[in-house]
Amino acid sequence: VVRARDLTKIYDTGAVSVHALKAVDLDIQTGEFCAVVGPSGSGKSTLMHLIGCLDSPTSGQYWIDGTEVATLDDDALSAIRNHHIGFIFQSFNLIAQLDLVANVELPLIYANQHKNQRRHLALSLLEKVGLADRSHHRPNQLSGGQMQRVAIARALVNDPSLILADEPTGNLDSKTSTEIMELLTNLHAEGKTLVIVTHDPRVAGQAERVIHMGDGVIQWEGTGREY
Amino acid sequence: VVRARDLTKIYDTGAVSVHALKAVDLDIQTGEFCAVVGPSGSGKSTLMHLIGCLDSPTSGQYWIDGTEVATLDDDALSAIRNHHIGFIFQSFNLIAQLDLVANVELPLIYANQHKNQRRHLALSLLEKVGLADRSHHRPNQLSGGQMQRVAIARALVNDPSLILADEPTGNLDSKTSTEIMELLTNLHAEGKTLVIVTHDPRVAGQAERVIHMGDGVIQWEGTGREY
Ligand SMILES: Nc1ncnc2c1ncn2[C@@H]1O[C@H](COP(=O)(O)OP(=O)(O)OP(=O)(O)O)[C@@H](O)[C@H]1O
Ligand SMILES: Nc1ncnc2c1ncn2[C@@H]1O[C@H](COP(=O)(O)OP(=O)(O)OP(=O)(O)O)[C@@H](O)[C@H]1O
Ligand SMILES: [Mg+2]
Ligand SMILES: [Mg+2]
Repeated sequence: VVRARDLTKIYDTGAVSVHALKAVDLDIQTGEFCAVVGPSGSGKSTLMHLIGCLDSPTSGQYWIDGTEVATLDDDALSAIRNHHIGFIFQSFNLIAQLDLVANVELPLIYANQHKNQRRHLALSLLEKVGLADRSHHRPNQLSGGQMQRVAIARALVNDPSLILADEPTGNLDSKTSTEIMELLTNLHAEGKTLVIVTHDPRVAGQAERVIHMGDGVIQWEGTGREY
Repeated sequence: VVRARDLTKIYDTGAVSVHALKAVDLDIQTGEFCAVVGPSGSGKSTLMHLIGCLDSPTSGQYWIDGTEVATLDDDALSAIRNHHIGFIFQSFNLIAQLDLVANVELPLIYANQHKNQRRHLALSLLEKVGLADRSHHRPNQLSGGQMQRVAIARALVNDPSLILADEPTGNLDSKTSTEIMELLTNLHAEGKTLVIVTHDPRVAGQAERVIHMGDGVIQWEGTGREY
């Protein structure tokens, strides 16, 4: 699914350059379950944004499903994001002016899905994450963990083949974390490719493969059995 | 420090009322270290906001340092917040248009602190949380865990006697979590009162007292030794 060679990302912010990724090579096969761990600031979210085609690398090459991403125009990139990739952001990225149903159905609008079917799918996912009774609320009327669950529902609504989850359980209590991880591991069992950034050893412990990042590089790889 | 009787909070949002807190009684003594745990949506952040005078209860009574909060005018409330309470928000609440130093020094501006001293204090706290080299960056140029650390620095800059921390380690890796917890427990050892909402058993395990919330009430209390 994902093939990256020499991915580098430098944020150039005036006086200080931040070298967030340093010539990273990464291969992720279809159907794999990877966790990505590492210290705060080590480049995990940056890597996830590049894999998810939400940002461009400063240099390096990246292929998704055999196509080099640099050769794709904006429409083709949007199509990949909206049809194939579900992204659970670390900061949720919910839209404050929309209610929960509208937030969850948003990827389907971009995919030109029919309105009734969009709403039905969005509501069924809100039910799966335990928030159907709040569907007409807005994000600022929710707790931290509740917002996270809406973000998860939205990431899954377009039935993506690649799920990128950046700290999906960080704001959740143990029981809700377990429920969300069951949801995600069931999707992996159905054949989805799953990449999860996590600080939680219990989550990393469920992955087949664990990528350890530090200071903008992949320092070493292990397996979930180490947890 | 804190005395609450029958604290109730109902969010009335059109068709649905959310009963976030249900007649909660709570006493916290000066110098105490409490953790607050419980499922997502159980009322922890709501309780913290009421304790920190950031919101008003629907009903109930609340005294801080012996003064009933309902009798205080806005200036007196602001004085308490700015001089005595440090708040680490679950969502950081950093100001996007300000750089990190300006974010951290903000409580001191409200306290009419002299500019040079403000900046010196802000910079020394940014150093304590490992971000002095990024002081002129803005929040959107930081990782999730880095934003959290700035929020912690800001909460501590006015040397508050009561520290309310809502999930201070949720976005942090294990090593940085340990460093932040050492910082906070050292402050407790100096006599500060510390109330931490957490989903992390390692953090709850360090508290003397652990308050278990569920469905808008305090269900039971325990101690950190259970962890
Ligand atoms: N938009 C940006 N502009 C400038 N620097 C940035 C930007 N985004 C991230 N950075 C910097 O790049 C580095 C890597 O950030 P990244 O968000 O990838 O870290 P992370 O591993 O996800 O950390 P965390 O565990 O705290 O979420 C950090 O030093 C961060 O401050
Ligand atoms: N501004 C608001 N308007 C309406 N409802 C709200 C508002 N803030 C919180 N709520 C609701 O009140 C209940 C308690 O929320 P609160 O944020 O206190 O929970 P929490 O225990 O902090 O949860 P989490 O662990 O997810 O952060 C939730 O059902 C939440 O949706
Ligand atoms: Mg991150
Ligand atoms: Mg909360």
